[in-house]
Amino acid sequence: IIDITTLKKDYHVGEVTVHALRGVDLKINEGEFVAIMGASGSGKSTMLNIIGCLDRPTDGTYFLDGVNVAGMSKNERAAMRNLKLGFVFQSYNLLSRTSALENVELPLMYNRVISARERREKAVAALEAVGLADRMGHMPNQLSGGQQQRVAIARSLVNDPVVILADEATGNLDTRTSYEIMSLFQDLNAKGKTIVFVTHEPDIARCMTRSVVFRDGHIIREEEVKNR
Amino acid sequence: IIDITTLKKDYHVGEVTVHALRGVDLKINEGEFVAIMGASGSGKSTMLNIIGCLDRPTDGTYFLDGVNVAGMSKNERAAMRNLKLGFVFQSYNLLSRTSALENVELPLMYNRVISARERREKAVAALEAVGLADRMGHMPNQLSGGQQQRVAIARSLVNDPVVILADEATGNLDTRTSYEIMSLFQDLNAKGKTIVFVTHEPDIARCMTRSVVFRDGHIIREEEVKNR
Ligand SMILES: Nc1ncnc2c1ncn2[C@@H]1O[C@H](COP(=O)(O)OP(=O)(O)OP(=O)(O)O)[C@@H](O)[C@H]1O
Ligand SMILES: Nc1ncnc2c1ncn2[C@@H]1O[C@H](COP(=O)(O)OP(=O)(O)OP(=O)(O)O)[C@@H](O)[C@H]1O
Ligand SMILES: [Mg+2]
Ligand SMILES: [Mg+2]
Repeated sequence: IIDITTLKKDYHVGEVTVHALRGVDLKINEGEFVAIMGASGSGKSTMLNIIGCLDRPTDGTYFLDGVNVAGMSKNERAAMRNLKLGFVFQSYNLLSRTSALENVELPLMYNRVISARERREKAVAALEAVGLADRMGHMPNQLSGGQQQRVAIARSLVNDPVVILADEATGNLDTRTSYEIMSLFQDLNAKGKTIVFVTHEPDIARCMTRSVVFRDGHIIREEEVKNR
Repeated sequence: IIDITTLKKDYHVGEVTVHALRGVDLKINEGEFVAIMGASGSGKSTMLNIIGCLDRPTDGTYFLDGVNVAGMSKNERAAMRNLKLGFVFQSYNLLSRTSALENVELPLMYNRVISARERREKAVAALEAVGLADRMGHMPNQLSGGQQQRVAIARSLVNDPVVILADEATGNLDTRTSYEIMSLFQDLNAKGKTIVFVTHEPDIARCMTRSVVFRDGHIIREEEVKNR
């Protein structure tokens, strides 16, 4: 479902060129649950933003579900995102002055098929699944760090995407809440969802099926997870 | 240095009152390194914001370095913060379109005694200490999540504060970078700095001298850390 070859991404800061990704080959099959690990600054978020059609590679090829994404226009990429992908950003990216419930309903606003009532029901169910039934009316600045992160997780699940991309989704959560969230993702994976999950915690990566380690914009290791 | 009794903090969201802190007693002596732990939404950040003179309690008393803070005006609290405290927010709070170096220099702008040259030297030294010598000219949106967090840590150290308050300072960092940062804080603590450090990771809390656990706005456990 994800097929990437010799992918490069450069950023230009003044005179300097930062080589965030220096030629990455990565294949992810449908139904896999893949951990992306690596040191701070090694290129994990850059990789996820490109897989998520949020940023364009400098060089290399990328096929999502058989379609050549590197050649797509901005609008085609946006349509692809809204239909197939669910995304949890490292910095949550919730809309301020917008309640938790409205933030979670947002991805469904693009979906012309479902009614307002059905949209509300799906959003309520997603917030209950992450343990926030009692905070639906709160704005992001009225929620703790971990609660905002859980709103972002609920939003990524609400349009029933084919692929879920999560960047440090349990970074701000205590151990117990983290495991509740991981078992939620494991249930979704068991139902056939493909999940790509950036984490720096080895305990969390052990819940997945495969792990890929980045260093300085390269993949230095790939291994199957044995005892989940 | 920090003396808190029966501290309460309520938030009002529409008709609902959220009791974030429900009567907290906490004494912290000079030179201690205290971990604050607890589930997501248990009141850790609220506690840290009040200790950091960023928010006012609804009820109870708070003395910082022998001075009654609960009775202070907004300007008195700001002066107290800039002189005595260093703060690492859970959401970094870096100024956008401002370089890493300028963000770290910011707390020193209030200090009329030191020259622009000395201010620059201290900021460079702080960024080198957190491993970002090669990213000083980057804006926050040109840094990875972990790098932004390290800029925030450097900023909290640059004015040589008496008390450092850190909220999930290693939340976005890989294990190796986390331990480099923790040994930085342990060195500062060995030199006499008082540090209050929110974390949800037991391995990180083991680097400190004492740990305090919150649940639903109360302290449910306090214990000395034996084998650091
Ligand atoms: N401005 C606010 N308005 C209303 N409620 C708030 C506000 N800030 C925090 N809360 C509530 O107060 C409680 C405590 O929040 P706090 O941010 O202190 O939690 P925390 O322990 O830091 O959690 P986390 O580990 O998720 O960061 C939460 O239930 C939260 O919903
Ligand atoms: N917009 C940008 N402009 C310039 N450089 C950037 C930009 N975004 C990222 N970088 C650089 O690219 C490298 C990779 O960043 P990336 O965000 O992918 O790291 P990461 O592995 O997610 O790290 P972390 O664990 O700290 O979140 C970093 O060195 C960073 O400084
Ligand atoms: Mg990242
Ligand atoms: Mg918090």
